[in-house]
Amino acid sequence: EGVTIDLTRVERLPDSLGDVIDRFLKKIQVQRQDFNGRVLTIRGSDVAMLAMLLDTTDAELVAQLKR
Amino acid sequence: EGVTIDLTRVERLPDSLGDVIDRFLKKIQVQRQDFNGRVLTIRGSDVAMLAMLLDTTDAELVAQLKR
Ligand SMILES: Nc1nc2c(ncn2[C@@H]2O[C@@H]3COP(=O)(O)O[C@H]4[C@@H](O)[C@H](n5cnc6c(=O)[nH]c(N)nc65)O[C@@H]4COP(=O)(O)O[C@H]3[C@H]2O)c(=O)[nH]1
Ligand SMILES: Nc1nc2c(ncn2[C@@H]2O[C@@H]3COP(=O)(O)O[C@H]4[C@@H](O)[C@H](n5cnc6c(=O)[nH]c(N)nc65)O[C@@H]4COP(=O)(O)O[C@H]3[C@H]2O)c(=O)[nH]1
Ligand SMILES: Nc1nc2c(ncn2[C@@H]2O[C@@H]3COP(=O)(O)O[C@H]4[C@@H](O)[C@H](n5cnc6c(=O)[nH]c(N)nc65)O[C@@H]4COP(=O)(O)O[C@H]3[C@H]2O)c(=O)[nH]1
Ligand SMILES: Nc1nc2c(ncn2[C@@H]2O[C@@H]3COP(=O)(O)O[C@H]4[C@@H](O)[C@H](n5cnc6c(=O)[nH]c(N)nc65)O[C@@H]4COP(=O)(O)O[C@H]3[C@H]2O)c(=O)[nH]1
Repeated sequence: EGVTIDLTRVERLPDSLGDVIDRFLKKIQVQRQDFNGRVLTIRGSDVAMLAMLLDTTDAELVAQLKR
Repeated sequence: EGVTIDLTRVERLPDSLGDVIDRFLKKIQVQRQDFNGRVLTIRGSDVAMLAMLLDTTDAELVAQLKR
């Protein structure tokens, strides 16, 4: 199940966390050429991947980022 | 590598072929709630799946459907 991320919430995260997420999202934005800048909906498999990179749970990550 | 399908070309295919493709695309349209009705871009993995269902090649299928 994908999640719709509020990109302004990502900007307000502490640097170490925000940087990893930012790089991950930018890669997707570039592949899509999607620069709306307010929201980005990513795949359920991406949420799992990101949670693993950040050593957290899917649920915790979604709570911090979703619109 | 995904393909952008021209939905009007799908309508003009012979029934046996068009029906299989139509059902496949409708399933994706419903999951997305994307009813723009003119184009639908699907995943590279979907093209491979559809070609297998129709016993044709990726290249042949893309040639028949892309915008
Ligand atoms: N640019 C962008 N906007 C986002 C994103 N996530 C959510 N939105 C916004 O929230 C609505 C729902 O997006 P969705 O779940 O991706 O659901 C979308 C999506 O599945 C599909 N869709 C719309 N436009 C495109 C497109 O250009 N390409 C593709 N592949 N799908 C699209 O149709 C559904 C409805 O679209 P809308 O009525 O436009 O309404 C969209 C859009 O206004 C995102 O990652 N990027
Ligand atoms: N522009 C763009 N956006 C992407 C892409 N991949 C994922 N998304 C965004 O991330 C959401 C969740 O994707 P999902 O977990 O794979 O969950 C997806 C997936 O399971 C299925 N689905 C939608 N479109 C396709 C498709 O073209 N092919 C396949 N095989 N499944 C699809 O429906 C679910 C909901 O789809 P959406 O409402 O569209 O919601 C999608 C869409 O907003 C992509 O390559 N490009
Ligand atoms: N998840 C999600 N992603 C979104 C949404 N709106 C835009 N995007 C992403 O942003 C790219 C540019 O969208 P666009 O300027 O509306 O311009 C789009 C749109 O006008 C049209 N288009 C192509 N395929 C589709 C499709 O499957 N559905 C829809 N509704 N439009 C499509 O062609 C252009 C290029 O489409 P793409 O290659 O798909 O590339 C899209 C897609 O990756 C959204 O609501 N949800
Ligand atoms: N992990 C991940 N990768 C992403 C995401 N968004 C884009 N990509 C990668 O970037 C390629 C191009 O994305 P696109 O321009 O949106 O072009 C996409 C988009 O227009 C459409 N599409 C695929 N899946 C979905 C989906 O779940 N929802 C919507 N709305 N469109 C989708 O099919 C086109 C081709 O898809 P692919 O062959 O898979 O090729 C995708 C995929 O490899 C994402 O959220 N997560």
